[in-house]
Amino acid sequence: VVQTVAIINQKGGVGKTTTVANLGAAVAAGGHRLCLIDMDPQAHLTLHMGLEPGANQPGIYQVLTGDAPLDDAAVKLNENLSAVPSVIDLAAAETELVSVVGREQILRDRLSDCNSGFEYVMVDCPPSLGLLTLNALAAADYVFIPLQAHFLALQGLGMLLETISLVQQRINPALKVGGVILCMYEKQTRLAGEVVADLEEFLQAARGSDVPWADANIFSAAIRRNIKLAECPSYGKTIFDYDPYSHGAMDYDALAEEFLAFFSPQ
Amino acid sequence: VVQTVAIINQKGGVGKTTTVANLGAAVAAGGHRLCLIDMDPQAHLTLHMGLEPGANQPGIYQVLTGDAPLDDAAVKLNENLSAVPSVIDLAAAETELVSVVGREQILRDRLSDCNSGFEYVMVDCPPSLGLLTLNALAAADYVFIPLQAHFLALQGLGMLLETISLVQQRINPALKVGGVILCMYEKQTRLAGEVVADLEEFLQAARGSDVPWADANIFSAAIRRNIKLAECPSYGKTIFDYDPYSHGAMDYDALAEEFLAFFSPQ
Ligand SMILES: Nc1ncnc2c1ncn2[C@@H]1O[C@H](COP(=O)(O)OP(=O)(O)OP(=O)(O)O)[C@@H](O)[C@H]1O
Ligand SMILES: Nc1ncnc2c1ncn2[C@@H]1O[C@H](COP(=O)(O)OP(=O)(O)OP(=O)(O)O)[C@@H](O)[C@H]1O
Ligand SMILES: [Mg+2]
Ligand SMILES: [Mg+2]
Repeated sequence: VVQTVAIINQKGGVGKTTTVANLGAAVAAGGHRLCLIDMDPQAHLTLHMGLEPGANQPGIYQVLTGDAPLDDAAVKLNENLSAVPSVIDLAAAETELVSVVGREQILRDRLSDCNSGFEYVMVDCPPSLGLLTLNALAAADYVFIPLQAHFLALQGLGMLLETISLVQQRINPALKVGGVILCMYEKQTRLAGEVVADLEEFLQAARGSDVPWADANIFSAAIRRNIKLAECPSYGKTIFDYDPYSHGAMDYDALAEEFLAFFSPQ
Repeated sequence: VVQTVAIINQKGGVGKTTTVANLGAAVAAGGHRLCLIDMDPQAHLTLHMGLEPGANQPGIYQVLTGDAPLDDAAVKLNENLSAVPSVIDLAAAETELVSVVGREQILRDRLSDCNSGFEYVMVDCPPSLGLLTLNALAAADYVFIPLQAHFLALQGLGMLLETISLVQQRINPALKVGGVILCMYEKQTRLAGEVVADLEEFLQAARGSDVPWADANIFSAAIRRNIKLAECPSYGKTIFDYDPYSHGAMDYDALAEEFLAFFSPQ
């Protein structure tokens, strides 16, 4: 059974793309077949994985418009890891698909036609709650929320959870929030401590209720701020190919262990 | 004559809101009447200035739909500074306004009706190149581009400049790029040096051409990474009210001087 995970936060620059690239690579290195999907017109995940947006091959845009099956769009990166690239035209998809019946469920339908035998699918999303992100929410089993422990990033969480709740009620009843991933974490700052305390209190208060985040936790593996994580995309590499002994590699390795434990509870 | 400045970068989390809040406050403190406009449905500028999104008063959404004039929506924050708040409903504006004739020029029309005698108008934008950002581009005399000196942030610049060029050709012939503002600047990193060198080379190569960024420079006042800038929005304060002796306050003061020199060349 494929587990589809969407990495979403409409707040910009919180570490979504960096998490899909590196968490994805770490999970694949652990022997699990995994497909990354770039649903962002900025095509940053595509660049991060060393692919060229719009190069001679179908991408997620062609998959959404029905011009290519997902299996043809997935590019094999290594033994266990594949990626479906994005392209700038994807920005047009938001407007083009607006009047399609069931427009939020196009990605879900394409994924159900996929025969490549992936164990996990991980979707990177743009910084908005528009149609592309809604497609990821409709297709996902779980949402993981990367969060920078800053005030402004925390403010947007309410809006995101409201949208998740609506999608769960109307389109995807199985949708749950898997957890929150702390990114660019600066443990020594007072602000990070305050934001994390606020967030823990909020999640505790939801325990036992029927909201999609009732069982959600903050993953204990936080991703520390580490310049190597900002350097590696310029070489089209993940942190493991660029600097496997950096804090960034250690943190994403630890997160991958927690991710796998989350999906295969003893 | 009012100078309208749009602060734009579709890459998320690069310091747009932080720049509008603090640069705006510093320019107003210099004795210039200024109005900030929050065009982002996240309403982060509204929160940063200590206002409540959606509180009992018209905001930018009502201005765009024609239900309130801009003068009624502007909230006076101090002697020289006012702000037009945003509200979550603004996200709906993107879809609601799609079929309005001249949909990109609504903000420009509202600004031309404004009688409050502002010297500068500064617009904060969401991390996208959708209709809300296009409205800011159509209304602006100059675009200032906040940029984090990271690889992924630099990648998006081409797309942004292409959009600016299209708006200049079709909707707003006077539109120019005023300059690039380095945010969260970590001077000691090799990555920052590489990105800045790349960017300078790119801007130099455009000199003398007819593109909107032919005269654009990187402002010499860079905004260093400084946790106080991430703390002050949680108190609804600018950096000057929160910690006037911090690096953040010094850097935005220096940027304000450069901003004012840009608009009043000797
Ligand atoms: N832990 C980290 N330490 C240092 N830099 C990081 C870290 N994680 C990400 N970055 C850098 O910070 C910037 C923002 O990260 P990223 O682009 O992954 O965020 P995003 O949420 O995908 O942004 P967007 O909203 O634009 O899609 C990038 O330049 C990235 O290289
Ligand atoms: N110079 C700085 N040093 C440290 N933190 C900063 C600095 N500038 C901004 N920040 C923090 O970094 C985060 C991103 O900044 P900000 O929200 O202003 O970016 P933005 O481009 O407006 O994001 P969005 O794309 O979501 O609108 C915020 O939490 C902010 O408080
Ligand atoms: Mg991204
Ligand atoms: Mg912002």
